[in-house]
Amino acid sequence: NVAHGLAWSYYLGYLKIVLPKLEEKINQYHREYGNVLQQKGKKLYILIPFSCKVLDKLEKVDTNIVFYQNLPELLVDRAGIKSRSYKHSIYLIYDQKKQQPHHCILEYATPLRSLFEMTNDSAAAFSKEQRLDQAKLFYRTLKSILNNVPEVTGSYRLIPYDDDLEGAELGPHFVSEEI
Amino acid sequence: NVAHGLAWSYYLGYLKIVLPKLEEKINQYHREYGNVLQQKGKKLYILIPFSCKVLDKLEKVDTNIVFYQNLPELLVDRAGIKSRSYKHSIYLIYDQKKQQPHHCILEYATPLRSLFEMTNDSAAAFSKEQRLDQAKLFYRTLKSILNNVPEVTGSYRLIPYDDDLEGAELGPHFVSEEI
Ligand SMILES: Nc1nc(=O)c2ncn([C@@H]3O[C@@H]4COP(=O)(O)O[C@H]5[C@@H](O)[C@H](n6cnc7c(N)ncnc76)O[C@@H]5COP(=O)(O)O[C@@H]3[C@@H]4O)c2[nH]1
Repeated sequence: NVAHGLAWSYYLGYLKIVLPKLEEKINQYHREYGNVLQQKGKKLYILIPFSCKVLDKLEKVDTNIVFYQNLPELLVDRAGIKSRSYKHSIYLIYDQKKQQPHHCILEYATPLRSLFEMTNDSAAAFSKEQRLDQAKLFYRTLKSILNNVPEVTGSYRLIPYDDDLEGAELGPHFVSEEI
Repeated sequence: NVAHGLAWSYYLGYLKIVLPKLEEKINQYHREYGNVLQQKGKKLYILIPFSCKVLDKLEKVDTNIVFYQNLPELLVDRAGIKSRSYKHSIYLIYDQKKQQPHHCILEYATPLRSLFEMTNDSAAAFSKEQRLDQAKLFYRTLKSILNNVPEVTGSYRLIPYDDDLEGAELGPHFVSEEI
């Protein structure tokens, strides 16, 4: 099951590395630029669209989401790459009602992009029908892995959504209301 | 099959992005620091140990391999991360006979690290015996994907080896002789 392996790889090769360092990076950012992230905002918000439709620029997803600034990068020697860089982006989320934007560290779960592209490449032997099942399996597996790792508790928030069912304006209302 | 998905993810999420830009990064590097990479060296050499034992620092693998310098990084907006960084490291490879070091852009295939760690984590439901088969499947799948992508021909070299069978000094002789 592809999604099972991708969820494990996403944890072992990314979240396990970046989540324990997130608080340090937020503090480093605040010392330099001021306290823009509220308590709720001091987490990595991970978008998990079941359609696997992952855009590279979040502002194209929704006009209520605007790029703000990147956190300072984390540099790690990794598998022969010296100082491989891991970084996260802060976005402003505009809320229709309050009209007061919230800052939020937000990104897509990158492996879903691979799941999507595997369905487009016939050589990958992966059907579109299987894609939705795999996306849900990815989410369930990742949730279960992270629930069993006390060290990362409170440093992330998974945001799964079925964007095939729900409308185009799901993004900002969904995320801003969550926050 | 986990290795199949990881090979596709490695191509779709990494090699497809970095290999077409490699020549440009090499030229950028040469303009600034001089022509250290010979014609043969103008490729990404990817180590694929079937044991899945991937170290973070290549110089710990072998005293004949010494870190030289990083290529300039490639910055790409990716899945919500603004200016995500992709970079490669140049190493000096010392050859016992010639005693003349070669420069080489060298790294491990990172997903093998996840394969290794999945065997160590019982929750991942992955046995040590399956690991060797999966490493070989990863190699075969990756080789077959890359063979079918004309755009990346000549920009990489896969270096598979069975380091469970062969000795500890395999690394440098193997790589330097290959070069
Ligand atoms: N959002 C995000 N930011 C990151 O910096 C990052 N780094 C990894 N990941 C995701 O975690 C998982 C494990 O990563 P791993 O390094 O083992 O495999 C990676 C790795 O083998 C290779 N790769 C990707 N980016 C790089 C890179 N910058 N340098 C070297 N190798 C890379 O290609 C695989 C797939 O990458 P992504 O498809 O981007 O998603 C990965 C993957 O799902 C990231 N996700």
